[in-house]
Amino acid sequence: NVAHGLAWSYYIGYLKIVLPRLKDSISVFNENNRFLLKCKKTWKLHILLPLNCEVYDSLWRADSRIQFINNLPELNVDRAGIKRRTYKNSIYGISDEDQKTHFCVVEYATPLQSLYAMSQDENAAFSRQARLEQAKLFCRTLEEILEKSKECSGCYQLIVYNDSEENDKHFLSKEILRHLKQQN
Amino acid sequence: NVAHGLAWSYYIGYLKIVLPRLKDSISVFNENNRFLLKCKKTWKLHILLPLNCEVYDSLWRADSRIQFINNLPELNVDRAGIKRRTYKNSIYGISDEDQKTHFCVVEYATPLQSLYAMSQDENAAFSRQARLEQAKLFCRTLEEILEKSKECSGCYQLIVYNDSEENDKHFLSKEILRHLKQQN
Ligand SMILES: Nc1nc(=O)c2ncn([C@@H]3O[C@@H]4COP(=O)(O)O[C@H]5[C@@H](O)[C@H](n6cnc7c(N)ncnc76)O[C@@H]5COP(=O)(O)O[C@@H]3[C@@H]4O)c2[nH]1
Repeated sequence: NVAHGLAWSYYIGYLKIVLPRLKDSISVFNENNRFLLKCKKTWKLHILLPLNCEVYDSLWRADSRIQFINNLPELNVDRAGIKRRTYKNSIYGISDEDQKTHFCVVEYATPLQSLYAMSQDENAAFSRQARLEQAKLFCRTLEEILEKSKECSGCYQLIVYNDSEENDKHFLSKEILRHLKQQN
Repeated sequence: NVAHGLAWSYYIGYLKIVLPRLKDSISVFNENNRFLLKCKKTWKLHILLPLNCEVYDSLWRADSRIQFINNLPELNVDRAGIKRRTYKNSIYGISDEDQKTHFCVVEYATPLQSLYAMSQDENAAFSRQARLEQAKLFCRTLEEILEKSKECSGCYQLIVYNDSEENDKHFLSKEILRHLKQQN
């Protein structure tokens, strides 16, 4: 089961490394940036999980109301022979209907991009049907893993959505803001 | 099949990005470092694939004859919402029995570290038996994917080995040097 392995790898090789240090990282950023991220309840990694696996490399291209602000201080770790492999997360400003900006740390779950690419490559033998099933399995498995993880408790917010039906070009910003409001 | 997805994700999310630029990267490094990597036939990414999934974060700890020299110029790419995500590879000096040093770009295949961690986590329900099968499947799948990849042709060398039986603490350096000699 492709998604099962991808969810575990995403947890073990990434979230388990970055999440425990995230709040400190945001705290340092805030001190140097006039306390941009005001509400501590939103000091989490907001992970975008589009079930259709359409992952944009730039969030602004997905929705023009999502603007890149800055990267958090980077984390450098020796890993599997790579000296000082770099991990970084990006802060975005998200505008609402009243043009007020809300700040948060947000990104797509990278493995969904792999699922998408697999369904495009003829050698992977992976249909669009299978891709949707695997995307759902990825989200479910990731949720279960994170719920059991003490190290990552309170450090993340999963944002699962299916925007294949959406004609609203500001669907994504509204979806993220909806989740941010729920945390306040 | 866990390994199938990890091999595809490793190719799509990493090798397809770094391998096509590797020779240029080594060329730039060489010009600034007195042409340390002399033999162009070894201008490849040497990927270590230990079937027992024992991946060290520092190669020197695996074998003291493997010394870190420097990192290649880094590659920064916007990916899945992360601005300027960093990719880097490390150059090592490997000493032979006559204490002569040979230079190359080498690292472990990180997904094997995920397989190892999965076999250690009780929630993953992944036995040591399954881990060995998946490690072999990972290597086979990766080999097949890379053989069909035009972009990556001539840019990599897979070094598959099983050193569970080895009592030679310089097994790894000898194994890498054996592969380097074959390319000359
Ligand atoms: N957003 C994000 N930022 C990161 O820095 C990062 N690093 C890993 N991941 C995701 O976590 C999971 C586990 O990573 P692992 O390192 O075991 O496998 C990685 C690793 O073997 C290799 N790879 C990717 N980036 C690098 C890198 N910079 N250096 C070495 N290897 C890398 O290719 C695999 C797939 O990478 P991604 O497809 O980007 O997604 C990974 C994966 O889903 C990241 N996700």
